[in-house]
Amino acid sequence: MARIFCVANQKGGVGKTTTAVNLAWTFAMAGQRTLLVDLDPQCNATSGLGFSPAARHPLLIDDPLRESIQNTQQPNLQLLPGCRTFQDVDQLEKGISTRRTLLKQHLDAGMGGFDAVFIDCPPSLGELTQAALASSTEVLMPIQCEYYAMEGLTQMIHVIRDIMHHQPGKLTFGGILLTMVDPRFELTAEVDSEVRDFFGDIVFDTVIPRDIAICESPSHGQPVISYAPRSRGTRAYIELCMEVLNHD
Amino acid sequence: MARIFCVANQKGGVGKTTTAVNLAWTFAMAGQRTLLVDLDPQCNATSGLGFSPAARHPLLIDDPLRESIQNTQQPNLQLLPGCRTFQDVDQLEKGISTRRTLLKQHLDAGMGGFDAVFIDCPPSLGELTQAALASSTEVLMPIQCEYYAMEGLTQMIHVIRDIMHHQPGKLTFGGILLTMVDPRFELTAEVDSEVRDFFGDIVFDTVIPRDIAICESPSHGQPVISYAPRSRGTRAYIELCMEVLNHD
Ligand SMILES: Nc1ncnc2c1ncn2[C@@H]1O[C@H](COP(=O)(O)OP(=O)(O)OP(=O)(O)O)[C@@H](O)[C@H]1O
Ligand SMILES: Nc1ncnc2c1ncn2[C@@H]1O[C@H](COP(=O)(O)OP(=O)(O)OP(=O)(O)O)[C@@H](O)[C@H]1O
Ligand SMILES: [Mg+2]
Ligand SMILES: [Mg+2]
Repeated sequence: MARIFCVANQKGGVGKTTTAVNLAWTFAMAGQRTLLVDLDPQCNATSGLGFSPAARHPLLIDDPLRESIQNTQQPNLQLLPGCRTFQDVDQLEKGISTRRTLLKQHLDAGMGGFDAVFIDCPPSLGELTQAALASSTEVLMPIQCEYYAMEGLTQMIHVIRDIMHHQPGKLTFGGILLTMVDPRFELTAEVDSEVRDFFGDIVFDTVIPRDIAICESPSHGQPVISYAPRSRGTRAYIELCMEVLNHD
Repeated sequence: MARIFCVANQKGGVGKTTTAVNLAWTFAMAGQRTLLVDLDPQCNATSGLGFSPAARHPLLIDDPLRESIQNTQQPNLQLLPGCRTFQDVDQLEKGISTRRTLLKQHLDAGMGGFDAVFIDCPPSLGELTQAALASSTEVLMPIQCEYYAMEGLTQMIHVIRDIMHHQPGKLTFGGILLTMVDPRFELTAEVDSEVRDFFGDIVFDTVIPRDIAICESPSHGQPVISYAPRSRGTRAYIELCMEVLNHD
């Protein structure tokens, strides 16, 4: 049974795409047959790996998913690219209940043969993210160590509990990941301890430091793992991959 | 005629809320009767000023807007709080064309008596942001000096051009604002010059530096202007206010 990770948080700019891309890459390095699904109309995960967005969203056309899946430079890692055209996204957003079933059917059918799937979500709790949550087995929530990030988390948890209630036994909390951590700042340490007090052991031990190499890597169409293999960002994502692999 | 600024960018975490809150505050300090409208279901602008979200979105109930508007600690500045409950937002999201007119009617009726209005938008190009653009006279686009931020800008410009086409003579480009600028990084200088080459003089001269005081201020329910009056972040937002006031 594939592990399907939904990387989600409605707060913007917290490191969802960076985490989805780098975790998918390290899972593939560890020998897991991995699929990265870009569900964000911004298509950052797609361009972060050096690909162009699809003309029509693969999840909306009736062809089997297999035909839209691309091979990447990393063996064991394949990509389902995102799509910018709005009517596709709007189509996904409105009347999603039929779409949600289609998305789920497509995802379920397309994910056979993979050990792990990572779904990068847009910064919202709208229909796209809810459809992804409904198809996933674990939800990963990156958060920054800042005030606004804490606020949004409780709202997110409500939506997740809702989905767990409607489909018992499928979705679980994969974990909360602290990103862009800069130990020089008092606020960071404050939020770190508040989150661990409040959420306990669903917070990953691994934290991702703020590292300029991470910012630079997407402009080279690569994850930080291959762009700057000896950077602190790379070490942290490899450590996170080990922690998530052992979490099973 | 009030200047109605829509602060928008579908890329998340670029400083939309920080800019809307601090510009609204400095406009009020400069003697402009100012309204800050929180249109983001995350309600960050509302909590950033120390208020709690409304139970039902003021723009969805039929009472006149006046009754939901709150006074803030800053004379001349009032706040229309945001709302977290999803069915309100979903209501706003679906079938918005009747909503859009309602939103526009409400906004137009409620904005009488103000010199300036700032609308904080969620990180998406969905119906809420499009409704806000349709009610505005100027659009302000904060962007970070990072690769993904550049990518989303062209998509944003398409949507804005679309709105300008449907309602000629109302919405103009207010400007592109570079935020979280850290001159130590090469990437920052690269993106800065690329944006200025590409977009010319719609890019503000003022840039906002990365400043920890800005991160800390929302947890005190205040904008950085009043939380840390001598900080670099404060100086930059005051400078930006002067530039926008003279831009008229
Ligand atoms: N640990 C880090 N150190 C430094 N920069 C980072 C780090 N993680 C992410 N970034 C940068 O911060 C920005 C936001 O990250 P990213 O795009 O992954 O967030 P996101 O949550 O996917 O955003 P959105 O909400 O728009 O989808 C990007 O430009 C990215 O390169
Ligand atoms: N110049 C700055 N220096 C340091 N931190 C900043 C700066 N501007 C904003 N921040 C911090 O970065 C985070 C993102 O900013 P903000 O919430 O204003 O962005 P946003 O575009 O409104 O996000 P969203 O897309 O979720 O609405 C916040 O925690 C904020 O405190
Ligand atoms: Mg993203
Ligand atoms: Mg915001």
